[in-house]
Amino acid sequence: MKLLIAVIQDKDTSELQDAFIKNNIRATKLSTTGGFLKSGNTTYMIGIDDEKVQKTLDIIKNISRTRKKYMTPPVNLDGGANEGSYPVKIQVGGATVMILPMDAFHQF
Amino acid sequence: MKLLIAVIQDKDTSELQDAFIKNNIRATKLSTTGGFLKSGNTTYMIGIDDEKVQKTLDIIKNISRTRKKYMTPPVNLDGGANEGSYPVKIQVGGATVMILPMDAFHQF
Amino acid sequence: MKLLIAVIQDKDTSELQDAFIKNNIRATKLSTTGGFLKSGNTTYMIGIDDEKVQKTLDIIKNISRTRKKYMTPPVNLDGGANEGSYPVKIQVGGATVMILPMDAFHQF
Ligand SMILES: Nc1ncnc2c1ncn2[C@@H]1O[C@@H]2COP(=O)(O)O[C@H]3[C@@H](O)[C@H](n4cnc5c(N)ncnc54)O[C@@H]3COP(=O)(O)O[C@H]2[C@H]1O
Ligand SMILES: Nc1ncnc2c1ncn2[C@@H]1O[C@@H]2COP(=O)(O)O[C@H]3[C@@H](O)[C@H](n4cnc5c(N)ncnc54)O[C@@H]3COP(=O)(O)O[C@H]2[C@H]1O
Ligand SMILES: Nc1ncnc2c1ncn2[C@@H]1O[C@@H]2COP(=O)(O)O[C@H]3[C@@H](O)[C@H](n4cnc5c(N)ncnc54)O[C@@H]3COP(=O)(O)O[C@H]2[C@H]1O
Repeated sequence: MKLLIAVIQDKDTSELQDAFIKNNIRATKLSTTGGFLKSGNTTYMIGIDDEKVQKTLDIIKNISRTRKKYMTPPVNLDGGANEGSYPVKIQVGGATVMILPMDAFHQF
Repeated sequence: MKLLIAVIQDKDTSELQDAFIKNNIRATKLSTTGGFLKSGNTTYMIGIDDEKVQKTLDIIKNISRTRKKYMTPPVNLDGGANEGSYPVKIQVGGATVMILPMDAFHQF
Repeated sequence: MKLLIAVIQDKDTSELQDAFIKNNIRATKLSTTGGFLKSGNTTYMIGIDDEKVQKTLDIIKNISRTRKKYMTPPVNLDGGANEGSYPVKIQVGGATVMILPMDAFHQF
């Protein structure tokens, strides 16, 4: 078995959580803080069989990788003509995953 | 030395904590969340000498293993005859423990 | 790469955080609790290249090692002559660092 430690953005957690349950990936969630941006993020600890490591990485990658999204900035509150409000491309998501060797796994 | 990561039920923490102190087992506690039930649980990180690993596992097993307990359901609030309130057997506790190799341990 | 798990006192975090950023040491912060004193402390998870491990240990040691500090106890609230308020030496800080082997590091 291996221990996967995956640090992801808060907004990707519910989709990732559902994918874990669907694929019978057991996990424990921690609320954490980014060292640089000092904003909240989420860390999963996942004890997983060696042969399921790649599949787990693929799930994390598909759901929480860094990606571009179009977002329309909030409407100009002055009520003026909405000229500033075209959709802009912003970067969201991102996942950092560390894979650690595990000597033993027990459940009591 | 090894790093033990033990995920246990919140209600077993105070008894487990006392047993750690009595047996000079040093630990750091994290508040965590179960991936499946999404309810709060507790994770201990325990840096421990190789020859104390088995003893630590025995303590965790004795105090926080899954076990059956008799509980009397809350009394029927309508005040009717208490027929529904015989003790029932429910399952409590449970511990998941992952043992990781450790390259070095420092205290400054 | 290695995973460093460093448990430090809360009051050393902002200085340590700044030193990590200055030295491009990437980290994730967890709010934790001491097993013995049951008071809040801080744990950093740091995925770091093998050749930067020593430098990271030196930074943690310099900023958060156990040290003596002179502190003047709060003034005697009865307003009496301030005879009790000479500076006394107290112990602060302290860092516990565990270094774990890492099989792989991914960023998506
Ligand atoms: N080696 C490692 N060990 C432990 N945890 C790690 C790690 N690498 C990343 N993380 C965790 O993953 C979060 C996202 O990292 P990412 O590299 O995608 O995104 C980073 C990166 O693009 C940038 N960044 C971080 N440190 C930087 C630095 N010293 N200089 C420039 N940019 C930095 O800021 C973003 C947010 O960083 P933040 O620290 O708030 O949040 C980080 C941190 O919580
Ligand atoms: N996909 C699934 N399908 C059906 N039943 C499922 C399931 N995932 C979990 N369960 C059941 O629900 C209980 C609570 O899981 P939870 O993820 O909330 O809370 C878990 C989780 O926080 C942690 N845990 C268990 N296995 C883990 C692993 N391999 N890696 C990381 N954390 C684990 O220990 C807690 C207790 O686990 P335990 O096995 O005693 O008890 C589990 C298990 O009996
Ligand atoms: N059974 C015991 N008998 C007598 N004195 C005891 C004791 N357990 C702890 N102490 C003392 O109390 C201080 C605070 O421990 P605490 O467990 O609250 O807070 C600890 C704990 O959160 C963590 N820690 C230390 N050793 C650890 C280990 N082997 N594994 C995991 N976490 C550890 O680092 C914090 C500071 O540890 P540090 O050694 O500098 O300082 C410790 C130590 O001087």
